[in-house]
Amino acid sequence: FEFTLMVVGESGLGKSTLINSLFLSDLYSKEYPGPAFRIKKTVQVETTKVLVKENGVSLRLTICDTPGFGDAVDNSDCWQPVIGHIESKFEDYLNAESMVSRTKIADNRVHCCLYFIAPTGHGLKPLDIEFMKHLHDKVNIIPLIAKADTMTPEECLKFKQQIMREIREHQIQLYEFPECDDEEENRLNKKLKSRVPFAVVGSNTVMEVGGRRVRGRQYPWGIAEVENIDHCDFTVLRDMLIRTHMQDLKDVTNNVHYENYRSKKLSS
Amino acid sequence: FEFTLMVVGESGLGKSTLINSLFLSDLYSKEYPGPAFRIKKTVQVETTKVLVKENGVSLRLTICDTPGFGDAVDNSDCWQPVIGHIESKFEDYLNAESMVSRTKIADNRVHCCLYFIAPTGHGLKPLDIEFMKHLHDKVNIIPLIAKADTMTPEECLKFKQQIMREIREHQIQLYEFPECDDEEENRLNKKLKSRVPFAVVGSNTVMEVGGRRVRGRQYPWGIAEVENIDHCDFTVLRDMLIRTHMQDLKDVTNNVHYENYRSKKLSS
Ligand SMILES: Nc1nc2c(ncn2[C@@H]2O[C@H](COP(=O)(O)OP(=O)(O)O)[C@@H](O)[C@H]2O)c(=O)[nH]1
Ligand SMILES: Nc1nc2c(ncn2[C@@H]2O[C@H](COP(=O)(O)OP(=O)(O)O)[C@@H](O)[C@H]2O)c(=O)[nH]1
Repeated sequence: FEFTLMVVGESGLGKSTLINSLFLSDLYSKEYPGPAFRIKKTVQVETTKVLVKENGVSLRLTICDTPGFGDAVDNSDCWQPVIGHIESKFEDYLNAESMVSRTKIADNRVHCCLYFIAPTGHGLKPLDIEFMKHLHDKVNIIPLIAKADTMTPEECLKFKQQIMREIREHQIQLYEFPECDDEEENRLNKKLKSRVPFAVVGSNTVMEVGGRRVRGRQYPWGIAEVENIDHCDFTVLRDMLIRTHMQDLKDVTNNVHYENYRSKKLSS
Repeated sequence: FEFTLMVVGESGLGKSTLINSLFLSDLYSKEYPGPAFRIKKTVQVETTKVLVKENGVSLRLTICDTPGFGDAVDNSDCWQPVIGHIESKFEDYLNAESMVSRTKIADNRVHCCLYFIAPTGHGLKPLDIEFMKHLHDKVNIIPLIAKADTMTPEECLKFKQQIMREIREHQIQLYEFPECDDEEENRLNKKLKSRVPFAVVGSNTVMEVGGRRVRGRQYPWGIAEVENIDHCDFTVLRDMLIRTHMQDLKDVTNNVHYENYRSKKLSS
């Protein structure tokens, strides 16, 4: 099973830690450090591959990150290289599709973009809005509230409401978790969808809490647990992204975003 | 006693909450909201006054904040309005000084600038460096690590070391807490100085912890206490800024920064 995931947000939002936590791998490590350590003069999309085993299933995961995004004094158009990357993958697929022999086309299109929002407590930043407005019709965007352990439950709820208000106001189209045939699953899905944008916490450290081994962040005042649903939405994101909605993310990429690109390309 | 304090940093770094916590006032409130709620097309320095009682002493405090600083997609030169404000106050003082009758000159010069650094965990942002390089020879800069409850003690220590390394590398001159005549005080001072940049947490909420009433942030995993020295450096900042070093901040402003401005102005 192949999947391409893009990770976008300014440095220091815990993106690398979250990716490592999601896939229980040290994809980001000393050998391949997080995007904050690979910033160049201009924003460049960089790719790395990792083989992940989830429930006995092998997942060939490609991670695209964007070192330098949002990190400069002047971030005008820093989303352009991201658009360029996504469209070049659509272009590759379009060319492969138009070959006479097209038995098994490699699908390197970006299936999902995790967009990290800084936990300011106020709302979206102008850059967040610009990015999502430019990319929502090209890739499945799943917005995340980074470093959610920065916020109390009350602050987090207010922040989520403010973000969703602004997203609607700017007519930004996020990836929509589809309806299910199963009524019980639908009911569960509704509860999960109501948590968007998911407030995530990641950690590379495992520690003992009450006899259990947990992934978490140890503060003098307590331990913020990554997989505790009362502490953050990590498990919700992980389950939806990896366990239940990975195929749908690929389908929507193919049937909506790619078709969009294809029709624009062929009609111009 | 009069004092002018400037507060600079991007929106959502807890600046308003910290100022309210430092002076136990709701200087920032519904009537006069924090800078994040007063952003205009361009960065403008805005001023508000509050009368504070500290240990029976009345303090006429002027707070300058900078709505919009660092918040746009393009933040080029967003420090210029700050330079403009500081120099206009030097200019006012210079003119007042050159009057024939100069019995009691109002001192509206900016005596201290608290610069808020986002707790990314990596290092300073280009904007932080630009700001401090442009302002360190015009005003006493005290850098703070904002929302320090975002970091574990280990992360905080590494972050402080990285920040100080970068500050030295860019030859940025911070406000230096002076030596004392008293040897015991000097020893204590050294311990406090070693905590720069101060990692602060602020809160408008008071709660009960073990029978005590404390100012803090209540998370599902515990309470981060503002005035607990094991949780953050808030008390260190408060004591140095308000209790011990306020006069020195005014002296250095007058003897160093203002003299600097004056000699440049009179020689050009
Ligand atoms: N408070 C908090 N800090 C985190 C979290 N995840 C990572 N960090 C810390 O934030 C810093 C930057 O993390 P990193 O994953 O390198 O961020 P990136 O630059 O976005 O890739 C490191 O010190 C991490 O330990 C989180 O969920 N909450
Ligand atoms: N984690 C954390 N959050 C804080 C802290 N101080 C304030 N906040 C929260 O951060 C958000 C923005 O705070 P505010 O003071 O308005 O920030 P400002 O825009 O810099 O003035 C609010 O939800 C605050 O409750 C702090 O020390 N730590």
